[in-house]
Amino acid sequence: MKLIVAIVQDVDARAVLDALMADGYRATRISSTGGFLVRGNSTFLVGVEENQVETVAAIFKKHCHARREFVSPMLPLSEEAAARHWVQPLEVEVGGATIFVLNVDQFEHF
Amino acid sequence: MKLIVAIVQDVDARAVLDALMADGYRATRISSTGGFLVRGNSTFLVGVEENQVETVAAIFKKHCHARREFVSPMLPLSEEAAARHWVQPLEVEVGGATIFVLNVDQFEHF
Amino acid sequence: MKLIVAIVQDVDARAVLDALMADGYRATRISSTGGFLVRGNSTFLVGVEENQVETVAAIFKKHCHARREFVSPMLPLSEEAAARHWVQPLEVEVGGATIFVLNVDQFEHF
Ligand SMILES: Nc1ncnc2c1ncn2[C@@H]1O[C@@H]2COP(=O)(O)O[C@H]3[C@@H](O)[C@H](n4cnc5c(N)ncnc54)O[C@@H]3COP(=O)(O)O[C@H]2[C@H]1O
Ligand SMILES: Nc1ncnc2c1ncn2[C@@H]1O[C@@H]2COP(=O)(O)O[C@H]3[C@@H](O)[C@H](n4cnc5c(N)ncnc54)O[C@@H]3COP(=O)(O)O[C@H]2[C@H]1O
Ligand SMILES: Nc1ncnc2c1ncn2[C@@H]1O[C@@H]2COP(=O)(O)O[C@H]3[C@@H](O)[C@H](n4cnc5c(N)ncnc54)O[C@@H]3COP(=O)(O)O[C@H]2[C@H]1O
Repeated sequence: MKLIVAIVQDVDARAVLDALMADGYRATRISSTGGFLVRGNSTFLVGVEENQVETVAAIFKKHCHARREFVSPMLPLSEEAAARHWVQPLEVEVGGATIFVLNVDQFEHF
Repeated sequence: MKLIVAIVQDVDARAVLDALMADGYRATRISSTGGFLVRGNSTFLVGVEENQVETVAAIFKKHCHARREFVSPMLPLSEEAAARHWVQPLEVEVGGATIFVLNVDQFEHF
Repeated sequence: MKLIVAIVQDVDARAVLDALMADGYRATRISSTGGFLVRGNSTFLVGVEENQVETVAAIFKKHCHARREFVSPMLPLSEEAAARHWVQPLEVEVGGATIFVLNVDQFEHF
């Protein structure tokens, strides 16, 4: 058993969830916030058998898209960051999905 | 050290949390959403010593109950799922708790 | 690759996030609730290379502070806990950060 922790953009969350459900996978969605852009995103927990990891990763790859965003960072920037003159809108490439696959020592369902 | 990630129904969250606290365990609760039923549930993080995993799992088993629910799935279903004629209310067995036990490489508390 | 799961007090979340971002780390913030005090706190997911774990832990240590709180626990206490006469405000030491470092089997970003 592996636990996939996947962080995706909110706009892609619905499509990837539908695809996972339609293929019979189990998933849990958690509202989260990106550290840099301070915008809402979605963190999925998907517990799968080891031989399903690649298929599930491919579902994320298919339904989650990288986008280029122009943002003026919301951060009350630390001195060193402000010193980089972040007053100009910054172009940031936000990835489609960031995926961590963790090993599960023990799984129980009751 | 192990990190238990346990997903339970909201109606059982209070009881299981009280039981964990009364026995001196430490826990953190995260609001989450079930992928299939698109309903709120609770995800617990419980960091424990390895020899406490079974006791904590038993607390979840005691306080979290499986239920049969009649639902008309909320999903904007993908074509293949809609084709299964999901217009009729679907009877779904929702488990009491889904538990992943993860190994912790390093633990710090300050 | 390691996944750091760090639980901190809300009052420290902004400062630690700014410090992580300024140093180029990637992080995701999740709103959570402490099991004992039933108060909001923050759970961070920070995926880092193995040789960055100590530096990131040091950032949490620098920006997250333990505090002593007087609380009257909100819990609908279980009988045994109520029997301990928790009507008096309880002095509780709330740590600055609780950190779990998990091993990542596989990492993908697209
Ligand atoms: N300290 C920093 N300095 C300069 N640029 C930075 C930066 N942190 C992030 N970025 C850039 O901003 C994008 C959005 O990051 P955010 O933190 O809002 O949203 C992130 C975050 O919520 C999560 N994430 C990515 N890598 C992570 C990691 N290693 N650990 C935890 N969460 C991660 O996935 C979202 C998308 O990340 P992605 O890498 O595709 O895209 C990132 C990255 O291109
Ligand atoms: N491997 C896993 N990884 C991550 N999270 C997991 C998981 N297994 C279970 N969960 C979480 O636990 C909740 C209860 O799951 P359970 O399997 O008992 O009960 C499930 C199951 O009986 C059924 N179900 C879930 N996904 C399905 C699917 N793709 N196709 C058919 N039935 C599904 O609907 C019930 C409610 O599911 P829902 O998604 O709303 O809520 C799920 C989900 O949030
Ligand atoms: N092993 C673990 N697994 C998962 N999450 C963990 C954890 N250890 C700590 N946490 C999280 O970190 C917060 C601060 O914990 P700390 O141990 O510093 O400070 C704690 C501790 O001093 C005390 N405490 C917690 N649980 C207790 C219990 N069952 N009995 C007595 N005191 C407790 O109350 C303070 C606030 O606890 P609260 O639950 O509100 O909030 C906790 C909880 O959200």
